[in-house]
Amino acid sequence: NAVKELLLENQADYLIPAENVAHVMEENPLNHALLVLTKVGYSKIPVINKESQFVGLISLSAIVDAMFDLTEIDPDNLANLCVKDVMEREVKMLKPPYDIEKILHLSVDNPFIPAVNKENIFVGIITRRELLKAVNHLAHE
Amino acid sequence: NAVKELLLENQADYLIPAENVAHVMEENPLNHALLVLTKVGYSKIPVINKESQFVGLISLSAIVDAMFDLTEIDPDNLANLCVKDVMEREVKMLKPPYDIEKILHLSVDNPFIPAVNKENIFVGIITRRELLKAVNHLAHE
Ligand SMILES: Nc1ncnc2c1ncn2[C@@H]1O[C@@H]2COP(=O)(O)O[C@H]3[C@@H](O)[C@H](n4cnc5c(N)ncnc54)O[C@@H]3COP(=O)(O)O[C@H]2[C@H]1O
Ligand SMILES: Nc1ncnc2c1ncn2[C@@H]1O[C@@H]2COP(=O)(O)O[C@H]3[C@@H](O)[C@H](n4cnc5c(N)ncnc54)O[C@@H]3COP(=O)(O)O[C@H]2[C@H]1O
Repeated sequence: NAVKELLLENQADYLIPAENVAHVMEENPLNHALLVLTKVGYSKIPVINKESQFVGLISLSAIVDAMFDLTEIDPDNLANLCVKDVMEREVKMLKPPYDIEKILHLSVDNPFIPAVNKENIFVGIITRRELLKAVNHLAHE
Repeated sequence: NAVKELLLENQADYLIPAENVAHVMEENPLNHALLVLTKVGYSKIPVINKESQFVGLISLSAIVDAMFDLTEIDPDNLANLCVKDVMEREVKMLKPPYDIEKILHLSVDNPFIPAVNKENIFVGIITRRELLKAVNHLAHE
């Protein structure tokens, strides 16, 4: 249909390439991941392994949860934990060929969708912002 | 144009009403706000005053920033702070009559947009999820 066609024309531009995406390694200690998240200002970022494959997502809230003892924050709780201990592993990913219908469908419940190639190597992310820029553009024509 | 018309038809359904929106009061201590954010699971929520007017946004990252001393977390830093000390005050709001072009435009840079009435009373939020549900629906017809 018309909406799908219009969004499809610009498909190549939605992907933010891996080199522009903040990420951490699954072996990084949580203290380090907390500093990275605070510095880059994103609430959740991809996690990769030594082979540069996408393996999960790490969020500020997961790290804050790890600091809590009941209702008290204790930063020492992070001392023996690393990213892979608290990262989300159940993550919907995009694999080629990228399908705009699938991208739109996933964007309803996911602020960003990680993309990988055939070897599961992390290649970038598609964000809600990029999709809404395109929709906004269409609505203004 | 067609996209705008289609999105306009469903305009009334985009707003999540205030009673379904997690929020805190500007006078709440930051410890309390941290617990609320952790419990509801949202990264950023509206702040209202005693008159139920919208006054700002409070985020998990703003509270985590307040806990930092250089690179160390110290929860005691929150003891003397309340929501209004760290909330974002410069916030784009929607006022009636709501305009779908403006809503789409704001959604490009804002995960959600607070809506108020003529007296600045908080009436709800419009989220990217609600907009993308509509776009997704259109693209699948
Ligand atoms: N430094 C910044 N500069 C400009 N705008 C900023 C920004 N940080 C946040 N925003 C705005 O806030 C939205 C939500 O950011 P959040 O970090 O929660 O959620 C982000 C974050 O989890 C992830 N993300 C986006 N860009 C990223 C990047 N370059 N590296 C790593 N993760 C990224 O994708 C989610 C959705 O991103 P999206 O762009 O749709 O939506 C972003 C964007 O509109
Ligand atoms: N408990 C939950 N159940 C189902 N899905 C959940 C969820 N918590 C988060 N999500 C998903 O994650 C997205 C980002 O949530 P976040 O809390 O960073 O960012 C949220 C949050 O800052 C705010 N928000 C959404 N609903 C809210 C509510 N009921 N009360 C307060 N703030 C809300 O608007 C932003 C964008 O929301 P949006 O729905 O577009 O996008 C949400 C939604 O797709």
